[in-house]
Amino acid sequence: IVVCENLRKVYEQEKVKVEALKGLDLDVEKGEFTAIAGPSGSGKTTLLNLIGGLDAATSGELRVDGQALAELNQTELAEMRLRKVGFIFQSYNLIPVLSALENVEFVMLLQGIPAKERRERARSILKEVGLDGMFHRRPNELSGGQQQRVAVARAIVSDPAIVLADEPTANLDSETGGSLLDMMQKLNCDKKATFIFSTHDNMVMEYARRLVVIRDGRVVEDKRRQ
Amino acid sequence: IVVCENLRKVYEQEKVKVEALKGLDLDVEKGEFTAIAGPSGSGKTTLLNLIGGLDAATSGELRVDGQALAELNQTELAEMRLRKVGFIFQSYNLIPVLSALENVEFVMLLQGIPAKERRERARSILKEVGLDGMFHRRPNELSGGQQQRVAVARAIVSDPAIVLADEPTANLDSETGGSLLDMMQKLNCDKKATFIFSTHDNMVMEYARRLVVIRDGRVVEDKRRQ
Ligand SMILES: Nc1ncnc2c1ncn2[C@@H]1O[C@H](COP(=O)(O)OP(=O)(O)OP(=O)(O)O)[C@@H](O)[C@H]1O
Ligand SMILES: Nc1ncnc2c1ncn2[C@@H]1O[C@H](COP(=O)(O)OP(=O)(O)OP(=O)(O)O)[C@@H](O)[C@H]1O
Ligand SMILES: [Mg+2]
Ligand SMILES: [Mg+2]
Repeated sequence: IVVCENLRKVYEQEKVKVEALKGLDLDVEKGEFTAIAGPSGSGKTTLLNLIGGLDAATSGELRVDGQALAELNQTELAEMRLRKVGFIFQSYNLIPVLSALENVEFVMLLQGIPAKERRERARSILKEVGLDGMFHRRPNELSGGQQQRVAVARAIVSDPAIVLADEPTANLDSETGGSLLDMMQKLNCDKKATFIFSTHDNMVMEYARRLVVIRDGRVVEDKRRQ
Repeated sequence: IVVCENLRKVYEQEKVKVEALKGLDLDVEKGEFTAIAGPSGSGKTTLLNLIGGLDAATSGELRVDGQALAELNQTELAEMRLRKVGFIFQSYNLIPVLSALENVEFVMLLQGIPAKERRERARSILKEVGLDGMFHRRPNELSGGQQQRVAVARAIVSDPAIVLADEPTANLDSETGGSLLDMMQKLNCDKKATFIFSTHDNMVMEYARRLVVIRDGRVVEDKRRQ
């Protein structure tokens, strides 16, 4: 469902260029549950941002669900994200003026889902991630790990075909993280959603059926297990 | 150096009150290297914020270096923080318009340290945390883990008496996290700086000589090792 060929990303600054991805090749099949590990600064967030159409590659091929992203304009990219991709950002990117419930509802609002259904689904998923009773809290009235879970809820509430999760358990204790991973695995099994995680967490790596290691902008290991 | 007695913190909202700390007792001695673990939402950040004078307790006693924080006004609290406490925030709280170097220099600027010395110390500590060559980057031009390390560098560059570190390795791979912990341990041994970490990371817990577990706003375990 995701094909990357010789993908390069160069960030250009006033005085230097930073080559975050240096000819990365990666194919992810529909329904895979893949962890991408690598040292800090190795290119994980950059890769997820490119796959999610949030940024453009400098060069190389990137196709998502058969569609070359370079051929899409901004409106089409935004439509693809809205319809197909759930994103859990490393810094959560919750909307500060919206409550937990409204943050989770927001994507469904843009998708045109009716208010009553939106609200029910948002409540349900927030309960599943252990945030019952916190629906009306704003992000700055939640702990770090609670915010993280709102971000997870928002990303998966509309059953996207692809979930890009950038370190979704970083601020969670093992038990809470394990509950989340169980929930995501269920979504993967039941709905065949493709999951691509960036992670440093050994537990996430254990759940994943495929581990890709990137270092310095390239894939250096790629193991599937049976 | 930190004495908490029956510490309570209640966040008041429009409709509910959230009791984050429910009569917490904790004494931390000078030079201790203490990890505070606990589930998401258990009160770790709240506790660190109170100790650092960034927020006020609802009730209870809190003394830092012999001084009851409730007796200090805002100016005195700010002065205490500037002179005694280094803080690594869970969300880093870097200043977006300042470069990595300027973020690290900022505290020393407020302390009145001369420009040349400020700059040298900031460069040195950024190299130590593995960010050589990134001095002029702004936070939004750094990866998550790189930002985290700028936050660590800023907190320890002026050799504070107390370092409060809220999940300082959450976005770091094991190797990078281990390097940071080695550096902090050295500061602890050489300068007798007191470290109090909030963490979910087993590695941090292994480095710590004392592990305090809090759950639902109270200390439930407290183990020192020899
Ligand atoms: N500003 C606030 N307003 C209301 N409630 C708050 C506020 N800040 C924290 N809380 C609540 O207080 C409790 C403790 O929060 P705290 O941030 O201390 O937890 P934590 O242990 O740091 O969690 P995490 O591991 O997720 O970071 C949580 O239930 C949280 O929702
Ligand atoms: N906006 C930017 N401008 C310049 N350089 C950038 C920018 N974003 C990222 N970089 C650099 O590109 C490289 C890859 O960054 P990326 O955020 O993808 O790493 P990462 O693997 O997600 O790291 P972490 O584990 O710390 O989150 C890093 O060296 C980083 O400093
Ligand atoms: Mg990242
Ligand atoms: Mg916290």
